[in-house]
Amino acid sequence: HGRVVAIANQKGGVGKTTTAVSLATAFAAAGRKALLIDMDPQGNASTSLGVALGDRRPGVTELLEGRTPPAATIRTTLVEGLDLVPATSALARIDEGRPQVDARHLGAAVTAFRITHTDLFFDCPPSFGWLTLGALAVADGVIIPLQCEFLPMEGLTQVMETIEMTRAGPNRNLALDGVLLTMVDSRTNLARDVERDVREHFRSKVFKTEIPRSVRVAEAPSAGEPVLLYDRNSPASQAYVALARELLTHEAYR
Amino acid sequence: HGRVVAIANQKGGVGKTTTAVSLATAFAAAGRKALLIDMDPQGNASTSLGVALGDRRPGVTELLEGRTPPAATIRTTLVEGLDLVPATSALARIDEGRPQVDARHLGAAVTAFRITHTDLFFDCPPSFGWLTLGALAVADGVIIPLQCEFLPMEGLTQVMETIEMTRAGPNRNLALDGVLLTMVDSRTNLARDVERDVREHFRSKVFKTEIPRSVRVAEAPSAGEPVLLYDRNSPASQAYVALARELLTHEAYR
Ligand SMILES: Nc1ncnc2c1ncn2[C@@H]1O[C@H](COP(=O)(O)OP(=O)(O)OP(=O)(O)O)[C@@H](O)[C@H]1O
Ligand SMILES: Nc1ncnc2c1ncn2[C@@H]1O[C@H](COP(=O)(O)OP(=O)(O)OP(=O)(O)O)[C@@H](O)[C@H]1O
Ligand SMILES: [Mg+2]
Ligand SMILES: [Mg+2]
Repeated sequence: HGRVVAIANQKGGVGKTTTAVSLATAFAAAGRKALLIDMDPQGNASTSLGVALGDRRPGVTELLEGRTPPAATIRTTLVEGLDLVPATSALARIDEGRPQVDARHLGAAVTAFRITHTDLFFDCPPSFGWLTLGALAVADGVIIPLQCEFLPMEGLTQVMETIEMTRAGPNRNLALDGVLLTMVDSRTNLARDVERDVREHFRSKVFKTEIPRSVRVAEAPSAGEPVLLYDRNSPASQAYVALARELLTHEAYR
Repeated sequence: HGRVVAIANQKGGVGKTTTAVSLATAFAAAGRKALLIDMDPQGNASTSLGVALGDRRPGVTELLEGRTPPAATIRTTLVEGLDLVPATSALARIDEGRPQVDARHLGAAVTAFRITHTDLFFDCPPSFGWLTLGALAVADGVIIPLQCEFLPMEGLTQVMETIEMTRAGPNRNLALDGVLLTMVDSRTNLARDVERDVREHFRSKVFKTEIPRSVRVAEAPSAGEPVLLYDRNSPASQAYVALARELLTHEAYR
């Protein structure tokens, strides 16, 4: 019951953090016990959930180095039913480190977390270093946020190669849960053209729900709140709720 | 005469590639001999200048591993006066590698390139791995593109820490040439608030020129052309030309 999901794409600024925070919030609102694990040295997911800079240790760095019991890294958040394992910039040294040190501890931590939480979401940094590869190695599924522009679309090939590499290596059961179109501005031809190309190529692997561009999303992190709380009526919030509903009806998320 | 400039910010999707390609194009149009070095395994700068996927070796990877004379990695582009050293996804293994291998070869390559080109621009990936640290170690100055939103603004602290670390370490002369506000949508309060905060904090270090959001920028890479050629009259193209003029009147760029 429940699922471990990596939100990943090496292209920067495509909406990984926004998707991880919004989905985890929507799952919590639907009664699941969600845990968001911030694997990005930028700590954007931690900021988006209002966790102060001074309250982020022990966090993911200590978890990956096996220096802290997993339970000690968990913070409650302002969202009922959503907890967080925070990140600090110290995590950057892990991204360039040796994978065998980190993967063992991460696997053990995921097993421990699944006792207390139904769904785990990893917010990955914009690279395929050890942090993203570690998350893919322990995940059940991957969601790929995709901004509807040309350069992000071109990057999809590298994402798919990395998923195949992970399946051939440490995690043969890793599934592509879906490609999520984000920051969609349906007034532009570019967004419509990219959307048509992506749906033609990935077919049923592209979620029906797409997330519209909405400035309220970009404002929410300054208030330390997920956009679903900051402005529940914004089109993007509504879309993330619809996405959660689309996922929760999937067999894989039962 | 001339300058070696790194375009860097670990936050993803803030306009690093767009700035590197547009500035290098504007410098070439002003009569300089520019060389763009694509340090990103995504190869977005190579795509934006129309260099085919099959024509990217030898490129930056071979350069950093010292397996190719620097001159053999240079490609001409459709822009008169602008050359490129292309990137492939193989570069990703360097980002996690050992810095002492790459920094030596990169320094020698920069010395060689400066004989034939006046200005070198490094397009950096969204991380502070060896690729970005290597570019910072050999650069004269850094330009930090900044999207006018909250999470990118918060990331500025980490960028400044990395510049200070580089100055205390391998490159004591590294200068902050400036912070560039990108994708500015002056209709939103958020962009105005972030701009006010950044200008208050960084004062004269923020360029007067700012780059407006313009869909033509996002379309240009699909044509394999810099936006300055794709649509010279777009507000963003005009802004990048103004930025080049602002830089070229600086003593440091003489
Ligand atoms: N639907 C949306 N509408 C408007 N702005 C959005 C939307 N989704 C994300 N944003 C904004 O775009 C920027 C990039 O989004 P986000 O930080 O979530 O991307 P990311 O992929 O996590 O970036 P990184 O690669 O740096 O980790 C942020 O400032 C965010 O607030
Ligand atoms: N002024 C602008 N107006 C509209 N779109 C823009 C503008 N500048 C950049 N873009 C688009 O925004 C997206 C991100 O820009 P770009 O790829 O240059 O950022 P980046 O910082 O290099 O990203 P990464 O972190 O992945 O390397 C691209 O699709 C680009 O075409
Ligand atoms: Mg993020
Ligand atoms: Mg880029």
